[in-house]
Amino acid sequence: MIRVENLSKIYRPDTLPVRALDGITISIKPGEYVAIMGPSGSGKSTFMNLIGCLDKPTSGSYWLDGEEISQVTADELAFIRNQKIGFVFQNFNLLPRMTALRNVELPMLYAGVNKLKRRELAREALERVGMLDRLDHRPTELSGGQNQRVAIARALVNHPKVLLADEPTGNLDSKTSEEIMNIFTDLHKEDTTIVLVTHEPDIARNSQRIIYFYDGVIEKEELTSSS
Amino acid sequence: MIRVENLSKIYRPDTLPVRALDGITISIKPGEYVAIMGPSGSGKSTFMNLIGCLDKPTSGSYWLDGEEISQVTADELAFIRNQKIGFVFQNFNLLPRMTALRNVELPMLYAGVNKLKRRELAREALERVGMLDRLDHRPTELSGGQNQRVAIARALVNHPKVLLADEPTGNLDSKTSEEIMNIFTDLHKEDTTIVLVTHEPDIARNSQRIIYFYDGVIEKEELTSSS
Ligand SMILES: Nc1ncnc2c1ncn2[C@@H]1O[C@H](COP(=O)(O)OP(=O)(O)OP(=O)(O)O)[C@@H](O)[C@H]1O
Ligand SMILES: Nc1ncnc2c1ncn2[C@@H]1O[C@H](COP(=O)(O)OP(=O)(O)OP(=O)(O)O)[C@@H](O)[C@H]1O
Ligand SMILES: [Mg+2]
Ligand SMILES: [Mg+2]
Repeated sequence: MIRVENLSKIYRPDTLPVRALDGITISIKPGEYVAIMGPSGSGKSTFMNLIGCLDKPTSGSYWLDGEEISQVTADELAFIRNQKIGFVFQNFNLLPRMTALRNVELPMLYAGVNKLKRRELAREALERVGMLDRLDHRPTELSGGQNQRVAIARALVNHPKVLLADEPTGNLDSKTSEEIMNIFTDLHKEDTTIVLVTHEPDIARNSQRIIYFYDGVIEKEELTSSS
Repeated sequence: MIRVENLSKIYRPDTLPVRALDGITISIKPGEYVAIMGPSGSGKSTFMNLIGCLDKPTSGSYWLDGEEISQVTADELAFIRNQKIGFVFQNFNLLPRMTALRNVELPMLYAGVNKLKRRELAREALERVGMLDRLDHRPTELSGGQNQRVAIARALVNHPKVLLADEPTGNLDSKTSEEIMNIFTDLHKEDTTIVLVTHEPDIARNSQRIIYFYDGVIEKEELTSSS
């Protein structure tokens, strides 16, 4: 489903190059549930942005669902992204002047879903993450963990083939984290391919395989007991 | 050092009131190290914003360092805040168009520290959190955990009497979290009063006392083995 070969990303190539990713080769099968761990600054979010079609690599190849897409145009990238990928950002990236409900409806607007259906599916997604009583609040009127849950609802609402979640439980208490992890497990049972970045070993153990990043390269991998 | 009595905060009082804080009474001694835990949406950040002089309560009293300040003007609040408080925000709140270095220098600019000294102290604070090699990066050019560390450096740089940290390790790997907790422990030994919001029990156990919030009220308190 997701395959990268020798993927690299160098920021500031002309001044003081930062080798955020230095030749990553990974293969993730359809329906697989993978976790990514590693120190702060080791390239995890950079990797997620590349496979999430939000940015292009400096070099290397990327196949998504069988299609090589490292050199497509920005428009094509946006189209593929909206079709196949649900993304939970590390800093949520919600639109600050829209309510929680509107923020969750947004991916469906791009996908051409009609207004009544958008509203219904958005409410359903918000209910799933326990946020139905706050759907008319804007991001500044929500707590950190509430914003995180709205971002998760937005990522799920289009029933994507691939769910990419960059530290989705960083602002959640243990009970709420567990509820989110149960949602991910349900999605996994429904054959969603999941890539989850986390700093917490207990969260990572929900996956089938953990990949460890270090300084822009893959340091090691391990299978979990759920594989 | 910090005392609140019957402190309340009601958002949207005229439409659909949200009782974010519902009569909080807490007393924190000078030099005490307290942790706050509780479910997402239970009022922790709201409480921190009130004691951090970033917002005013709907009702109730607040004494900071012996002075009752629940009714002072916005200017007086800003002055007190800059004088006495270092604040690590849950969402960092760094200025996006300034470099890490400039962001950390900012509190000292308000405190009237000269340019050379600002630069020196900012570099020192960034070194303390392991961010010296990224001081010319702007927030969008930094990882989540790097941004969090810059926010921590900014909170420490003025050597505040009171350090308020709202989930300061949410984006950090375990090794970096430990380094940050060691910094807090050192500050505590230097008599800084510390209030730390966290979702992680291991992080909370660095404090002397843990206060549990639930639905805008205090549910219970417990002393830790470090008290
Ligand atoms: N400006 C606002 N307008 C309306 N409601 C608000 C506003 N700010 C916060 N709230 C509500 O107040 C409640 C408490 O929010 P707060 O940010 O204090 O929670 P928290 O304990 O810090 O949660 P988390 O652990 O998720 O960060 C939440 O239910 C939130 O929706
Ligand atoms: N736009 C940019 N320009 C320059 N350097 C960048 C840029 N974006 C990221 N970096 C650098 O690339 C490296 C990798 O960043 P990345 O965000 O992928 O780390 P991460 O593993 O997600 O870290 P964290 O766990 O702290 O979120 C970091 O050292 C960061 O400073
Ligand atoms: Mg990251
Ligand atoms: Mg909060």
